[in-house]
Amino acid sequence: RARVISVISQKGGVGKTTSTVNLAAAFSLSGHNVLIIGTDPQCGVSRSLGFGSEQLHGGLKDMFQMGLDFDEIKHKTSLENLTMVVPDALTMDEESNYKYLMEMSIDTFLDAINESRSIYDTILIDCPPGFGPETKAALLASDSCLVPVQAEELCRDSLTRLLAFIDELREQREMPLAVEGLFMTMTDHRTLMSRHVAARLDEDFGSDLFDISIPRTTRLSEMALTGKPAVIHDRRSAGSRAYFNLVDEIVERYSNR
Amino acid sequence: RARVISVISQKGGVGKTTSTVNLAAAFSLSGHNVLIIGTDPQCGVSRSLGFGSEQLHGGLKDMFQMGLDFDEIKHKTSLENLTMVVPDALTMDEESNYKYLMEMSIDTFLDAINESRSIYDTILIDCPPGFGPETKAALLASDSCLVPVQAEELCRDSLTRLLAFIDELREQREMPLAVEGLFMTMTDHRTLMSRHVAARLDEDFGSDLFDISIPRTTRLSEMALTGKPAVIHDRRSAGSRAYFNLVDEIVERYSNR
Ligand SMILES: Nc1ncnc2c1ncn2[C@@H]1O[C@H](COP(=O)(O)OP(=O)(O)OP(=O)(O)O)[C@@H](O)[C@H]1O
Ligand SMILES: Nc1ncnc2c1ncn2[C@@H]1O[C@H](COP(=O)(O)OP(=O)(O)OP(=O)(O)O)[C@@H](O)[C@H]1O
Ligand SMILES: [Mg+2]
Ligand SMILES: [Mg+2]
Repeated sequence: RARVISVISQKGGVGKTTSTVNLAAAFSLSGHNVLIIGTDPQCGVSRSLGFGSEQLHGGLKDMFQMGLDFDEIKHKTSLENLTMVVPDALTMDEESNYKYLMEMSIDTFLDAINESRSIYDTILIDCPPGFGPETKAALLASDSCLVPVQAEELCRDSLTRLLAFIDELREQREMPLAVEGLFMTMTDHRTLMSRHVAARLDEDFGSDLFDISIPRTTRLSEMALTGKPAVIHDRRSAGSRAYFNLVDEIVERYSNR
Repeated sequence: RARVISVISQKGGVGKTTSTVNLAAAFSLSGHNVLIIGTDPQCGVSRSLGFGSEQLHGGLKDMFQMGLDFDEIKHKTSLENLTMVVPDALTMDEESNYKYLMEMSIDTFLDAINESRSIYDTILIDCPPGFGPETKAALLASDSCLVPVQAEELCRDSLTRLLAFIDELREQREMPLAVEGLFMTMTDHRTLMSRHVAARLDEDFGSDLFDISIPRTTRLSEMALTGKPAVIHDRRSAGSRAYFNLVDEIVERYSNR
């Protein structure tokens, strides 16, 4: 049965989409059958897997509004074991309808995820910044969440609110919601800021902080240009290796729990 | 009479808060009487001006819920000509009430901004990522908007949606809403990505793109640690000079219009 993990952060631009896409690809290259779900109406996930808007044949919005089956909105990617679902809400009207239905028809979304648990090994869900309807739906559908923390003070500072939000959501669920852990992104330990944030996170979160952190690399930022996550485009690069190692650490942690 | 300018972007982490705070400080050091309004419940603006949560004596949430006057929620900053207002919504309940009231009591917000027009020269409004109630309220209160564009493909890609959103909002207002322009942030023209984005923006937006761009510098990222925007903390640094130059270009553009 699949493990469903959401990648969340209230702070924007911390590496949620970059991490979800590279982790999904790294899990699938490690033999997992993976479903990646992008819930952010900005097309970060589809762009990063090589899909232009005209290559999408439907998405979450069509499941809600037209009653399409979840199977009908799945997209095969360049990796055999990686399947993608995204909102495909391109106009402003589609976007606001989609957000409204993500809240009002949340059961349709939850049922679709539950049905998928018997098909996949790992389901990863990318979320927009903040605590909007997409992030709430994703967390209600998930077993656990991953929290990317950019090596910047403003991001570190926003963690207290995030953990309060997770606690609040736990009350709305029957099942427990685990925090897989926090991992640093865009680190550059030549800078004072990066070392400061790493030291503070270690103090405040100790065992919840993954050992593996993701360095700031040019390769990782090229995903939206190349249409390929770094783990496919350049497996041996520092960023790719970090994401493969993070997959190992995630699997090790949840197996030991 | 004040000019009211919102700093907006659907994409997260592109430098909205960093720019709003540094621009507000640069305007005030150039002789303008400035009001900076942070509408994002994450405390980026107040943190960057040296306020911990215990030093705030009220905010937008108190104006909505307790009927406090706008004057009562204003905070004096370390700069004589710079006054700050923020949400001061610290708990999850306060945050969701604040967002709800930003939509339902939007007239209270609009009246407060309109009354302030006769007191200040420039009013700058920082917004959270996305098109939520704060961004809508800010744009309905503004004369124009500024769009920071991070030197990254994912950010450039999100601009079409942003301009569609602005068009939609224009229909809801009586007064015209100008776009002051787009300006690049976190540029590093040693990288291919930065040069690629600059070239594409110039092609697609030409005259709407400011000549001045903001470089990625360590100094600018230290604002949340030092509690001071770079234009105060280190006026001669590259980042500060860029923001002072951007103030000049903004003023020149709107005077010529
Ligand atoms: N480790 C990294 N090294 C270099 N660049 C990175 C790295 N991770 C992400 N980026 C770049 O930083 C920017 C922000 O990353 P990304 O879009 O993945 O963040 P996000 O949290 O999903 O943003 P949003 O809040 O808008 O959803 C992107 O342009 C991306 O290419
Ligand atoms: N020119 C710059 N050089 C270096 N770092 C920068 C620069 N501009 C912003 N930063 C850093 O990048 C991060 C994102 O910037 P900021 O928080 O201002 O963006 P934002 O658009 O307001 O984010 P959000 O979408 O979460 O509101 C912050 O940690 C900030 O310190
Ligand atoms: Mg994203
Ligand atoms: Mg911000």
